[in-house]
Amino acid sequence: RRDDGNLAKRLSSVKNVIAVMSGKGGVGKSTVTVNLAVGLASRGFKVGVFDADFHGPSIAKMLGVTEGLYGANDSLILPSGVRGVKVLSIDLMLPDKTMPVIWRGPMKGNMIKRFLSDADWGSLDYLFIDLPPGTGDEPLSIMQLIPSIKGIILVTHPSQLSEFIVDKAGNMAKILKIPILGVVENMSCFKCPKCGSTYNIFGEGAGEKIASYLKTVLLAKIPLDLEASKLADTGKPVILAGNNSEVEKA
Amino acid sequence: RRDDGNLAKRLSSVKNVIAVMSGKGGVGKSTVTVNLAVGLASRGFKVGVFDADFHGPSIAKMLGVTEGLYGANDSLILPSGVRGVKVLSIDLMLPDKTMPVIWRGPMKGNMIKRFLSDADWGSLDYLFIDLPPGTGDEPLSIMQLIPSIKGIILVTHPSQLSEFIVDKAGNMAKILKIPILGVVENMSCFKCPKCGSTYNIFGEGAGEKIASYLKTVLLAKIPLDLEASKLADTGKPVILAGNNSEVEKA
Ligand SMILES: Nc1ncnc2c1ncn2[C@@H]1O[C@H](COP(=O)(O)OP(=O)(O)O)[C@@H](O)[C@H]1O
Ligand SMILES: Nc1ncnc2c1ncn2[C@@H]1O[C@H](COP(=O)(O)OP(=O)(O)O)[C@@H](O)[C@H]1O
Ligand SMILES: [Zn+2]
Repeated sequence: RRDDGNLAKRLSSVKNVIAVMSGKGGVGKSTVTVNLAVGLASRGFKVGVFDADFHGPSIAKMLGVTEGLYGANDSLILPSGVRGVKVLSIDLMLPDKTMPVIWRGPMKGNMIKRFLSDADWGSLDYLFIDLPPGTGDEPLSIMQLIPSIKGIILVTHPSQLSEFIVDKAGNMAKILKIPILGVVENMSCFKCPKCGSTYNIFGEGAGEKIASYLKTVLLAKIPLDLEASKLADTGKPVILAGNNSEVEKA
Repeated sequence: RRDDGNLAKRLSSVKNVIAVMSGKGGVGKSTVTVNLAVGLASRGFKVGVFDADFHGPSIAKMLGVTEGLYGANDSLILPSGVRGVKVLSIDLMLPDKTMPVIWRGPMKGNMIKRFLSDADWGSLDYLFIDLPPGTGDEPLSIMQLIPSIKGIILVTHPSQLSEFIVDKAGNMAKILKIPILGVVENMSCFKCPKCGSTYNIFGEGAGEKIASYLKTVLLAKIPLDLEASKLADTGKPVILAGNNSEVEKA
């Protein structure tokens, strides 16, 4: 599964490649990815995001990008979204966004390789790769094709259910010798704006437990935020808790 | 991709096969599947659940089943959980549940076929199949291998982000000529137990919009429930809103 020279050449101008993974869907991987990317871009770093979730791409929408990806010679020219973050997403290539991408494993592995070999990122400080749920073709291809990857950031819900599934994703990284930069617990609790009571709607404790089980750090705990979902739908990402400075350190 | 005679024989004693799908992860597919299964079982129906989410199996845990799946002469003998619901899950075959299932597409398609050909359900009124996020190998195999499937139930979050991805899953079913029995919107709103204020944490409206776009019915809207996540972690599923009677009608 080693790549040809092209892929390595394309990534040679990228200082840090970081994949954002969880194993479990709907915990906030895309939200955390966009949050990190926009946070770092607004501090002057050059940042890109590759949405490797072909079946449920949401990065382009969250960054307010609806078009602008095109091919010229052998390269894919990438559009920029909020704060100039470059975006590579299948969503920008589908003529009809309501149509599903019904691909089996081998097609997904090939497309990841093609995208990374053709995309012209230019020079970047950070390239984030948003992975789909699961420990199948997409994360496996990314881990095998990019030996220079800096590591993965794991995102979890606070529940025990999420903890067990994110542990599996962490163990996948260990088996493939990919460093785990840290864990972000998202949707940690909800504070009622009216009366101030707090509720652990999705349980508690998974962030700490995963960090100690995988011997890594808990980078941040992000509460449920009333604006997050509405802003995601309109392509104006809200900067949730200050987890950007942790990544820089990681 | 037609199955051999064995798979059809195994399913000949099952009256209704229903797949629960969403395309998007973390919206509550497993919770809704378990809810439907336990709800129907407590009304006297014979029910089984096949967890086709190999990378993130949660059905067995939610139904309080930790062991009891074994092979005897070419058949898989299935354990029962809460209310006697039969469970088929990869989780019950893994010696170490913290280890990831790192399978590429072809392996997943083959395992689905093997499981359905070997599992001895006996006679069932309903067999629910919990699908993983995405429109890849697993849903494609299920739709191609079970021509007698009654249909799919789609589960969504209330947000626009979820609406767009669940529409894709619905269109996949249409392309493969699989009936859509209805849509369930989950995590619709949160009501503060202390002061009674309600909040649409994940937006609103996706359930109605998907039902009208796909020309199907909105079966139920389930609010965020403070007990749901804790009970899921302990294998005592809570019966959320009364969506069982709708399924019977569907
Ligand atoms: N901290 C948060 N507070 C409120 N809503 C959130 C938060 N994090 C994510 N969301 C919302 O939850 C949904 C799932 O998040 P998403 O980033 O798509 O998860 P994933 O990429 O893991 O599937 C989205 O609608 C998103 O806007
Ligand atoms: N209505 C609800 N209220 C509160 N928590 C819920 C609700 N529905 C699901 N959950 C919790 O949200 C998480 C995701 O649900 P799950 O059924 O695993 O989704 P999926 O199968 O779509 O990934 C679980 O921890 C579950 O307990
Ligand atoms: Zn309140």
